[in-house]
Parts: sequence; structure tokens; C-alpha cells
Amino acid sequence: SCSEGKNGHQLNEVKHVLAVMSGKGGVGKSTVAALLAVALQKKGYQVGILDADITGPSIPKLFGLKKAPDVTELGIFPVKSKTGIAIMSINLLLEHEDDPVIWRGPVIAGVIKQFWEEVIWGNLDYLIVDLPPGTGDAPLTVMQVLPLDGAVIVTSPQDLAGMVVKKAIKMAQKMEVPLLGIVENMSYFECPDCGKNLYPFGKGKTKLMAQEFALPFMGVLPLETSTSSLGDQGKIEEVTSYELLKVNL
Amino acid sequence: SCSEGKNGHQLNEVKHVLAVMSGKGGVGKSTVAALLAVALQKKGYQVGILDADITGPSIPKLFGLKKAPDVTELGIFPVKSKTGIAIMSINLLLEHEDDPVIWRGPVIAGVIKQFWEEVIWGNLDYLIVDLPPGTGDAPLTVMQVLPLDGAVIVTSPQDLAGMVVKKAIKMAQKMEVPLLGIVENMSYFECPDCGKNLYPFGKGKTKLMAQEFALPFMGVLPLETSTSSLGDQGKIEEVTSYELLKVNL
Ligand SMILES: Nc1ncnc2c1ncn2[C@@H]1O[C@H](COP(=O)(O)OP(=O)(O)O)[C@@H](O)[C@H]1O
Ligand SMILES: Nc1ncnc2c1ncn2[C@@H]1O[C@H](COP(=O)(O)OP(=O)(O)O)[C@@H](O)[C@H]1O
Ligand SMILES: [Zn+2]
Repeated sequence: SCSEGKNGHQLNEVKHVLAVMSGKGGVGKSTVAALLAVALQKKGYQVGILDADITGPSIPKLFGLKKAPDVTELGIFPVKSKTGIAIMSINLLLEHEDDPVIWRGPVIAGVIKQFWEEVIWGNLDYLIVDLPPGTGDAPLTVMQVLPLDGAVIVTSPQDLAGMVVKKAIKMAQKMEVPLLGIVENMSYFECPDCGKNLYPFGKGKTKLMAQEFALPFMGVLPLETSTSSLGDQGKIEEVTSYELLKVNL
Repeated sequence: SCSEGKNGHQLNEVKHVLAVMSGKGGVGKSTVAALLAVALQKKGYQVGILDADITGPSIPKLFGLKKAPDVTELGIFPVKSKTGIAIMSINLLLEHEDDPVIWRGPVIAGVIKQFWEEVIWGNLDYLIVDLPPGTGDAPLTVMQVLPLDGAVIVTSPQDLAGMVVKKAIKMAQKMEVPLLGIVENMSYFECPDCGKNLYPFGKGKTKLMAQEFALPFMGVLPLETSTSSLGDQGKIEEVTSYELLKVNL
């Protein structure tokens, strides 16, 4: 990765830094970020996740992490998931997972910098950065401070989601962050009763969006009850639907 | 409302200011904010919506608004929807609805203040404020600058959404904003083929959450293809599912 001048902690050797962004909340960005990390870990890579959603962090819950990180003179050690993914998130530092973090932009930017410069990620092949919704302080800080190789875009089928996701795509283009691909999540739902494929949010136009912005189309993920329930139980590492995606990172 | 000292434009007479918040993106906060406005307008009240989601604004698209607001020496006139709801949003000031607004906290806070102090809302019974996800600059500024009568909380059935929504509830409590009630959105989906009620996101526990925080439970909204498709077509005023909610404002 192009990390001259944008170095993290001196003990870190992070080969690739990938952001996962959507602009629109609730499309499944954290879920897809988690699934990408699981997919890369399963291929034998050393993987970490930096949760840059400081006021709405979901990553620790998806992985069922309760233990606080070790904070030492040398730096902060990330928490390892069951399968060995290194994770850092503000929710690992709070007393209760549902405590609010009521901070303005400058503090949020500062914490993201600390997660890059003070966390001892060690040797990683991939660091996945989960971005919050919007195009404000957090994505701006990540794009200015971290040596990003690129960003994966997540959307859902609704036009409304697509409109806001296009804002994130245009932001990445303005900030000269390469776009690695786009995933359509919650694309269809199989009725557990009659087995028919249903489209609760209508048929998505993400393939067209991928063509419009010349982005690789990484595929679609179904809306599956097991994805949200395994996530709620902290067992996102048991979800296998990432196999449906064409992940050429 | 308690608007001494927190006055907006001197031409404004806004009786009640209500925030709609969730903390978690994608649960349907903008949709519920729009439906509350439609419900109050149908009862004969004068209603406005202030879209405080500056980097991810959805309100103009839901109402099919394309016209820019009139900006005069006197102040900014909001745009009226088909049924007469007064609306102000950053997306009404952009050239293209999918252009990104890449601003940090202080600018975002400034714009929200302008939407309250420089927009000529006139005589309104209710001003609904649609908040972005998170517990950062935008909700903080709204809670500090606007004379809020209270906030309506929106969640969806997943535990993960509930965890982040609790952060928003605790923020409102810390900021002494009264909580008017909680709505569970996307609660169930009726299979168009076999007619069975399905629970794509599992069965929600919002009633328990309402009891835990002593909030009025305003009811559930189904996940309906017509809700997202009418929203995508700019026809949110034709959605009638708000009738399912117990709206005691
Ligand atoms: N493909 C899917 N099927 C079912 N539920 C999903 C899927 N993707 C995400 N979810 C659920 O939807 C909610 C929002 O997903 P999340 O990853 O938190 O989105 P975001 O990070 O974009 O806000 C979570 O409760 C998650 O478990
Ligand atoms: N009850 C519902 N049924 C179907 N689609 C819905 C429902 N509520 C919201 N949506 C759709 O889900 C997406 C997210 O809703 P939105 O109101 O933008 O959420 P938020 O403001 O919390 O991000 C939108 O595309 C919207 O049309
Ligand atoms: Zn069926």
C-alpha cells in the first residue's frame, strides 16, 4: 500500500487498507465489512477491522466481543475474534455497549487517528475500515489520514438508498480513493413458507449503477433471517453468504 | 413550546418542535418522520419538516420535491409538498440530488442553525426534525439550539439496531429531551404469494425496550414494498400505514 508519510504505529506492517462505505445507513455496510474480513481470513490472510463508526459502532456485537483491549505504554492491542480477526472499536472501550458517545467532529477525527496511529495491528495483509453513514468527519478523516488502497461500496435495492450511496461514490472519486467494487445487499428474500424469491425492497438497479460509475459489480446478497440473527448472537463468522460475492481484492 | 431565548426567525410562530431520531441508520427514521408529518397534516394541522441529515438527506426525494427554495433578503422560504407540508433540506439547495456534501461538524452545525433561524416557517402547529444517524454534531446541535418538545424514537426488529437505538435514547435522556414514544418499523412482511406474515429480521423486542425506558409504545409498521416504492417515486404522501400507529402528540 502507499503508506509513505501515512504511517501508523511503528510496529505495524499493514499491506492493504480497504474502506467499506455506503453513505446511507442500514444498507448492511458493517455486515458486509465483517463478511469481507471473514472471507479474507478464511483464505489464510491476516486481517483486522477498524470500526470508524464512532457514535454507532456495530462490529464488536457482530463478532460477540466483550473483552476490553489492552492499553499499554507501547500502544493499544486490538481484540481478537474467535477466528483471529483483530478488531478495534470504541464500543470495546465503553462500560455498556448501549452507552452513547456524544462527541462532535474534532473528537471523532482524533479517535480515528488514534485507532490508526496508536493501535498495534502488527503484521496484517488487510485492514478493513468500517465507515459510518454520511460524508462528514469520519469518512473525511479516514480518507485523509489512512493509506487507503480503495473502497468497497455497499447499497440496497431502493432508489432512495442508491441516491445517497452515489454521494459516497462521488466523495471517494473527489478524494481520489480507488473504487474496488459495489455490492447490493438485501437484494431478495426467500419465503420460508412457499420458497418463492420475494423482493421486499423492489428490484435493485445496482448493476446499472456499477456501469454508470465504471465500478466492478461484486454481486448481490440475499436478505436472510440467519444473517441478522447470527449477527445479533455475535456469530457473524458463521455466515457463509459472502461466497456469493466476486471478491477480487 | 418552551421557545423563550431559543427563537427562530422573528416571523415564525412554531407551536411544537418534534425530533425523530434512531441513532441507527436505515431503520426508517426519515420514512416515519415523513409519515408523522402526513398524519398531522391530514388532521388539519400546519406542519413543516426540517431535514437535519445534512450529508444524507432523504426528505426531498420522499416528497418528490425538485424546486429550489426562494432565498430572499428576509429569509429562506421552505418548499411546499403536494399536500402543503413546508420542507427545508440541503438537498433542495444542491444542483444534483446525488451530489455529496463533504463537510465537517462545525459547518453542519451552522447549517442546522440556519435552517432554524433563517427559514421563514411562518405559522406552524408542528415542525418535525428528521435527525441523521449517530449521536454527534447534528443531534447535539438540534438538542441545544431548537426548542424541542420531545423526540420520537424509531427502531427496527434486530437486536443490533436496538443496541444502537438505545444510545440515542440515553442521549435524549442526558440532554433532558422528553421521549414521546417508540415505533418499531419493518416489523413483519406479508408474502405476496402465500399471504403468510414473515419476519425477515426476526421478532422485535421493542415493547420490552419501551417498558425498559418507560416510553409510550406507538406500535409497529410492516415492511411493505409499496412504502419503499412510493417513497422512491416521491409519493410518500400516498402511504397510509401511519394509521397503524398510536400517535398521541
Ligand atoms: N443480508 C442481510 N440479511 C439480513 N439482515 C441483514 C443483512 N445485512 C444486514 N442485515 C441486518 O440489517 C441491520 C443493518 O445492517 P448493518 O450492517 O448494521 O448496516 P449499516 O452498517 O449499513 O448500518 C443489522 O441488524 C444487520 O444484521
Ligand atoms: N416500512 C417500510 N417498508 C418498506 N420499506 C421501508 C419501510 N420503511 C423504510 N423503508 C425503506 O427503507 C429505506 C430506509 O428508510 P429511511 O427512512 O431512509 O431510513 P433512515 O432515515 O433511518 O436511514 C428507504 O429506502 C425506505 O424507503
Ligand atoms: Zn410465501
